[in-house]
Amino acid sequence: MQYAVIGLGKFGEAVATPLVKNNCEVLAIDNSEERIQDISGEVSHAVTADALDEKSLRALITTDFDAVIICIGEDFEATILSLMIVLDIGIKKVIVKADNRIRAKILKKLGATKVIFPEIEMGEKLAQNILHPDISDYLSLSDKYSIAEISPPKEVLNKSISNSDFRKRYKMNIIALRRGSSKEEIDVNPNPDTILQHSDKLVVLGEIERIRKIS
Amino acid sequence: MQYAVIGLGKFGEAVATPLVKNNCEVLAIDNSEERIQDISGEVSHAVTADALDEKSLRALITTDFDAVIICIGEDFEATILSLMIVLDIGIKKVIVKADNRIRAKILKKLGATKVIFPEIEMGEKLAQNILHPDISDYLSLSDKYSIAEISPPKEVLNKSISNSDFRKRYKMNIIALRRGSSKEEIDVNPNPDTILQHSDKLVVLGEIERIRKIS
Ligand SMILES: Nc1ncnc2c1ncn2[C@@H]1O[C@H](COP(=O)(O)OP(=O)(O)OP(=O)(O)O)[C@@H](O)[C@H]1O
Ligand SMILES: Nc1ncnc2c1ncn2[C@@H]1O[C@H](COP(=O)(O)OP(=O)(O)OP(=O)(O)O)[C@@H](O)[C@H]1O
Repeated sequence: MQYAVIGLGKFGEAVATPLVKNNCEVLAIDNSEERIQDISGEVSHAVTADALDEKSLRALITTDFDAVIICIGEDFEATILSLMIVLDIGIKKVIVKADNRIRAKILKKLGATKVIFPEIEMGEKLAQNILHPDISDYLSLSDKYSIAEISPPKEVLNKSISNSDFRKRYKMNIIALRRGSSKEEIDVNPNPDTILQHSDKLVVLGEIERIRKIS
Repeated sequence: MQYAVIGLGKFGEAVATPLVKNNCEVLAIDNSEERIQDISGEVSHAVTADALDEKSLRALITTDFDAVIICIGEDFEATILSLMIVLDIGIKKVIVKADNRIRAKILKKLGATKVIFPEIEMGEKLAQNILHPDISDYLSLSDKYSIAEISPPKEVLNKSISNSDFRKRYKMNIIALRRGSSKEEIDVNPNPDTILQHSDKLVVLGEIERIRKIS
């Protein structure tokens, strides 16, 4: 698989490195000579070029690429221009970083396959983590349903999973049980006779509003 | 609850805004007059001050604060210094943004409660998404186990969930079924008689290496 990454800031580099480790060919493009020097040992090819320079991009990016990832932050014009050129070349999958939601909307309309705003998505996730400190990790499946890791509510402590009547009482499913000091000690098929302890963590699937209420 | 956010870049603002929306008091501190002007309508208090100015920080941050979040990116010295001052004031929970893993290690050693690198975490997640495009969303519970959303493997298409023998065949559990065009249409207690279709998405819990093999 071949990928091109335009803009090798913290985000661009974090995308490029695992792709190279997984035997993909990665072309890094950045207008900073210094960044290209830094990154050249970690990718297959590293080239200094300006995303605003249509001729250079057309010379560098061919339809052999499986996807192009545009990771320029501040310079929105360079992001838009490089998106239009790359789509015009015929690349089917173009993933673009955006600094805010308005820019993201414009990029989607122009044909970006996926738009990501790293700082905003992580900032909002941290705010939720601060507001609900007892929910240590979560994945939202829809606006209504989430998977989250919580401490067992007081009412079910010292009861077995089956006696706790968890599903009926809280309308959510226990899908895993974390017990012990290391993050690695997780039981994905907990025995219904297991007695719930204060130090346990339950991975539950249910309505996020209900999860927030009991944690 | 009272929080102070130092550094109101994209990340700092994304943390502060939901906290204010959830009726928390938020004090925003930034050394850019312009940023403070922009953000002042969105937070309880906004003050221009330099994180490197110990006297100002001590005057602004008291032990009433439940947590302080330091979101300065480039200037590592300002991040370290403000961390030390805030810990010295007696704040128990200090969450800090770092630009790379080495800096994160230093901040942890100095006593940061939690360290976050938004660009790196999101960059690495995107790389996984590019490498395994059939896994649309995932939450890693440990190095070994993850929850992921995948398309049903060919061998179980047109079979019911119970006839597919999913758990025995793939050593993973189906915990939800997404069917229909909207992200909201998810069934968290799928009926075992449901016939699996090509357009379905299965939310599964199992070993990440096994999940990657069948998707
Ligand atoms: N016109 C351009 N052509 C090519 N590369 C560019 C262009 N403008 C910026 N870049 C490069 O893109 C990278 C990221 O850009 P920028 O610093 O604007 O974003 P950022 O959001 O701060 O990045 P990150 O948060 O990923 O570190 C930098 O390495 C920069 O040199
Ligand atoms: N010494 C300081 N004291 C207070 N605020 C500071 C200091 N240094 C930088 N800041 C502020 O912190 C914010 C974020 O800093 P910076 O631009 O270095 O990080 P960033 O990683 O680019 O931010 P983000 O990605 O969140 O936009 C900016 O609003 C900046 O004004």
